[in-house]
Amino acid sequence: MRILIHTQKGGVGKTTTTLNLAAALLRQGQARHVLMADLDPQQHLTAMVVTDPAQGESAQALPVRGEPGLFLAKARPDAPDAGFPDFPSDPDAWVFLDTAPGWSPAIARAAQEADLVLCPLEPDFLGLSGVGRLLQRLEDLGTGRDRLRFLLTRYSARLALHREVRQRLQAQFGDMLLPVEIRNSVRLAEAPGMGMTIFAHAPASTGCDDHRTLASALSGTHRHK
Amino acid sequence: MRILIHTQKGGVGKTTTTLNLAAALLRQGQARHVLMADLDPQQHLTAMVVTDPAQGESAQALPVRGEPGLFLAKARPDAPDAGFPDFPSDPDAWVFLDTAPGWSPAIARAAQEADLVLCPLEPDFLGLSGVGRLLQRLEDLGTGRDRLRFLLTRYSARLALHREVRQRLQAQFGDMLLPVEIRNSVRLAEAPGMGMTIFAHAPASTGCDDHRTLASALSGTHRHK
Ligand SMILES: Nc1ncnc2c1ncn2[C@@H]1O[C@H](COP(=O)(O)OP(=O)(O)OP(=O)(O)O)[C@@H](O)[C@H]1O
Ligand SMILES: Nc1ncnc2c1ncn2[C@@H]1O[C@H](COP(=O)(O)OP(=O)(O)OP(=O)(O)O)[C@@H](O)[C@H]1O
Ligand SMILES: [Mg+2]
Ligand SMILES: [Mg+2]
Repeated sequence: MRILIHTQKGGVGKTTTTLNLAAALLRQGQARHVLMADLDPQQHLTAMVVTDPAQGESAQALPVRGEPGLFLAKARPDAPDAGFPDFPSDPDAWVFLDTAPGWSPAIARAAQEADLVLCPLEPDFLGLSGVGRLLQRLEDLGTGRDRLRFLLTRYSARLALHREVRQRLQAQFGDMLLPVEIRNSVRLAEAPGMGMTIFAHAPASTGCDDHRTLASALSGTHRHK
Repeated sequence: MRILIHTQKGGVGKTTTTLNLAAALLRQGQARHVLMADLDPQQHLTAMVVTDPAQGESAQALPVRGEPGLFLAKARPDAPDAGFPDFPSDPDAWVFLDTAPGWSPAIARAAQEADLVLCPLEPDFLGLSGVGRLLQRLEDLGTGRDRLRFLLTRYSARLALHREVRQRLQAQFGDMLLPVEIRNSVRLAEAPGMGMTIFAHAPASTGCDDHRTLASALSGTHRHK
């Protein structure tokens, strides 16, 4: 299952979602292996995970400390447009690509190869700007809307703005909007500083619940692929 | 006074700061004209302001509705690396460049021409990642640290994480950290959807106070340039 995690807008939770969704799938047994690749030149995903070569690396991937089954692909600066990396020892592995905001040939190529484009959105005007452009780009690539899912992040149900945006997105996009929101939680912002996923840093937090629900929503829809 | 508003990280408040700081300077009489230019290919600043050609445009700039003295430079897609635009009718005009996250030749050129590089930061691990890289890039360009100022944005004093990051930045950077935080406020996230600055949308909000304080901090330091 190849998932491209991409939004045109910056700072909406792409990297946070990549790492914590991967950990949720593994901890709930919905995946045996997840390989993440950091397509963002800023390398934020790479900066926030601690890899542990001692656990046995392969030529292409390093195991992530504390999350059995989770790997980070080695950077391939020589082949930026290489698309989704392979995980030779498990053809059923889930592969996630984290990306930078904006657009690039590498993102375009990955969007064509992806089973799913997961698009985190912050529920406000600036957060949503770029959705129209992304839809157009995917259409131009021949990536059907059935392969696109929106995910509301940094969500606060107590804010009328967030509730209104959610209602508008539901009305406009129906099932393309995933039935789960990643709620705003300082625990999610703390975890990267500890080199941990939300599950290792704050097991009782809403961040864990929400990423578990997200993992179930995604593995449910695609289990019968 | 030429200010480049730039951070390597996405979604930290670059565009929000560009518009609302400009409006604060004008409303407090610290500037007579402010010209903003949108260097971000995503054109978010352009999307959130309403310009009013009827008020008299020049070949290069459009007046922003509701904010006398505020202009948006016309996009110059043919000259992406053109640097800071001029405001011919007022040599004392402040000129702001909003940018995309990441780095580019246009940003490098603007950083060399700028009187000040204003760097909004979200107070957490991912928000700060890239600070080291930015410092290195500016050093390579010969832009001294005296021309760099950090601004904490989306700040919540009730969060220990935010207080700790602020203390750490103060210890590490001293006066380079501006003595004002832009507090987290849903009003700031609502305003762009109305095509307004924070002053027009919610005159009694903390967003107004904070951007006024920021305007005073910046015009004070540079008035005697
Ligand atoms: N649900 C959440 N609750 C609180 N903070 C969050 C949440 N999701 C993300 N954050 C914080 O918001 C900021 C943006 O998140 P992140 O860096 O994952 O976004 P991004 O889309 O990957 O950004 P970029 O465009 O720079 O790659 C980070 O500082 C992160 O810690
Ligand atoms: N102080 C604040 N309080 C609440 N929300 C804020 C604040 N500052 C910015 N925001 C919201 O945070 C998001 C990011 O802000 P903004 O788009 O200005 O950042 P940016 O750095 O320009 O992003 P990009 O890297 O995509 O250009 C927006 O949705 C904005 O409405
Ligand atoms: Mg990221
Ligand atoms: Mg912006």
